Amino acid sequence: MRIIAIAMTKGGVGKTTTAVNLSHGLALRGQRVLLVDADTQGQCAKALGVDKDVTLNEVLLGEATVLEAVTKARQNLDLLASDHRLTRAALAIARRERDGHLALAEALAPVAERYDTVVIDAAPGVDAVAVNVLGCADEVIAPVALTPAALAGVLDFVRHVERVARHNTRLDLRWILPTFHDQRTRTSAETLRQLQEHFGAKVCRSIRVNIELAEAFGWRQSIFEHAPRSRGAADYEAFIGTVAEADARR
Amino acid sequence: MRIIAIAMTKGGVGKTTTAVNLSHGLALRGQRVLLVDADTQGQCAKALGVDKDVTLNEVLLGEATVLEAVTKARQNLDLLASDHRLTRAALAIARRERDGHLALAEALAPVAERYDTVVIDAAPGVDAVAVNVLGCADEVIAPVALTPAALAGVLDFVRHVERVARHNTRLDLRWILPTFHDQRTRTSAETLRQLQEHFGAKVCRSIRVNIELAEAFGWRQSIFEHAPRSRGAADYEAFIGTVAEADARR
Ligand SMILES: Nc1ncnc2c1ncn2[C@@H]1O[C@H](COP(=O)(O)OP(=O)(O)OP(=O)(O)O)[C@@H](O)[C@H]1O
Ligand SMILES: Nc1ncnc2c1ncn2[C@@H]1O[C@H](COP(=O)(O)OP(=O)(O)OP(=O)(O)O)[C@@H](O)[C@H]1O
Ligand SMILES: [Mg+2]
Ligand SMILES: [Mg+2]
Repeated sequence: MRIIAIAMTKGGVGKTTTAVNLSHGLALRGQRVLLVDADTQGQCAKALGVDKDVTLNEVLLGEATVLEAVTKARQNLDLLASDHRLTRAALAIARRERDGHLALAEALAPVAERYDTVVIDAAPGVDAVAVNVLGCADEVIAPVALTPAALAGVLDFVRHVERVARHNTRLDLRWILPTFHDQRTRTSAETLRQLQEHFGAKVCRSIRVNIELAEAFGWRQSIFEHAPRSRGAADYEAFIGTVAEADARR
Repeated sequence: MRIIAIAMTKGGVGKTTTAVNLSHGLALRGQRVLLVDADTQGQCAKALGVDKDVTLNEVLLGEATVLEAVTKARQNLDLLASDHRLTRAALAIARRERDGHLALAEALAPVAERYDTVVIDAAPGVDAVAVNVLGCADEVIAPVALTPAALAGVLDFVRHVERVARHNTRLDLRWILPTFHDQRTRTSAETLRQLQEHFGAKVCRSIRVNIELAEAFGWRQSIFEHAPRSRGAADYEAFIGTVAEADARR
């Protein structure tokens, strides 16, 4: 079971959009996928039009198992949802004296044979749940919106990943995914250039601005359902190819 | 001293852009303004090109006073900066048994005569610092990006504000500020219509998409310095007029 965290401290950079479309894309290719929503905003369930009463909060508090909490979202795609209750688990973990950072890893262990890939949609910022997310992941995909403000936070995020990597030695910041590439402005191209200068081959081909990616959420669909011939679908399809191929080579 | 929180759980909706430009705009009008960065990302200092070693973290931990932590950012504008250290204060407050939510209010009390307006740039999400921010504010300005995903989180945020309002009885969700209004798509217009249906007169005139707002950050300037004749400057100027006028009528 390969665990991929979609994470970045900056808000609104396409973490959820990437997590939802990556998960569904891999499921469409035949992988058995679990999408874990690790954000109090509970956007994954809304993005896929799914309802679930038992959430990650109950799992992290030990009140439910992952199997009791997951729900089928699509063919080959299960969802472990969250909602505002997740702040309770965050508080409980923060108040633990030690090993709070292992809660998610321990919760996922029993389903290692059930899924090929776990994709975790992280919340913006850094808190006890965020540390848990990085603490159980094999790889991180870091979406970076192509703006100066988003770029400004990337090195802090890299240091945050390195700190967690000291006790999760498998953790690898594998891909930088440039998002919101606006071909009408020089700002996107200039920010992309700086990312490539710093991260080289880790930088994927960017996801272009495409209103259909935003609209898909309103229809409770992935981009592959809402607009399969859109730029957004083409860009995420290419990205999924990169991710799936890397998996095959491991 | 009027305390305004720029807050919204959703990430990347223009909280920092609004906080920085509102602060500088009020300062340009002659108000004595304190901008408080309450986000571990520390974006306010970067947005204004200011450096400061003593941060909100030290103030909330009781290791420094607000006066020791503030630094002059512009004429009439002081900044109380943050950086990644803020997670320590968040953890300390979360671990307190009670009254942790009053830390910021108590810290700001001594400077009540020094500033006309305090603008607080909140982090995305909900944590102990976020509760402190709402716990000391008189009013909230809630930026809402005009996309389905951003709209989806607004009612949860309203409930979060109502919860804090039970112990901070001055707290008022005063303005909904629609942001990223893209006039080329129907999505913006449709989302705006839904906001107006729900929040009526609280909904301000929207801030349009304008790349100069994103670029200003890269130049470490407010929009009034970077591009005073841009749409971004015009839209924020109109917004500041609304906010300042409301202040005059109190
Ligand atoms: N390439 C794109 N083009 C246009 N809109 C996009 C694109 N990618 C994402 N969006 C939209 O931009 C908004 C922010 O994206 P998203 O919610 O995925 O970011 P996030 O990093 O998960 O945010 P948060 O920090 O709040 O969790 C959403 O409305 C989303 O639908
Ligand atoms: N109207 C606009 N047009 C174009 N770009 C904008 C606009 N408003 C803000 N931006 C840019 O969009 C990005 C997100 O805005 P900003 O950082 O202010 O949001 P935020 O809510 O503070 O994010 P976070 O949740 O990470 O704190 C930034 O790069 C900013 O410069
Ligand atoms: Mg998200
Ligand atoms: Mg911000």
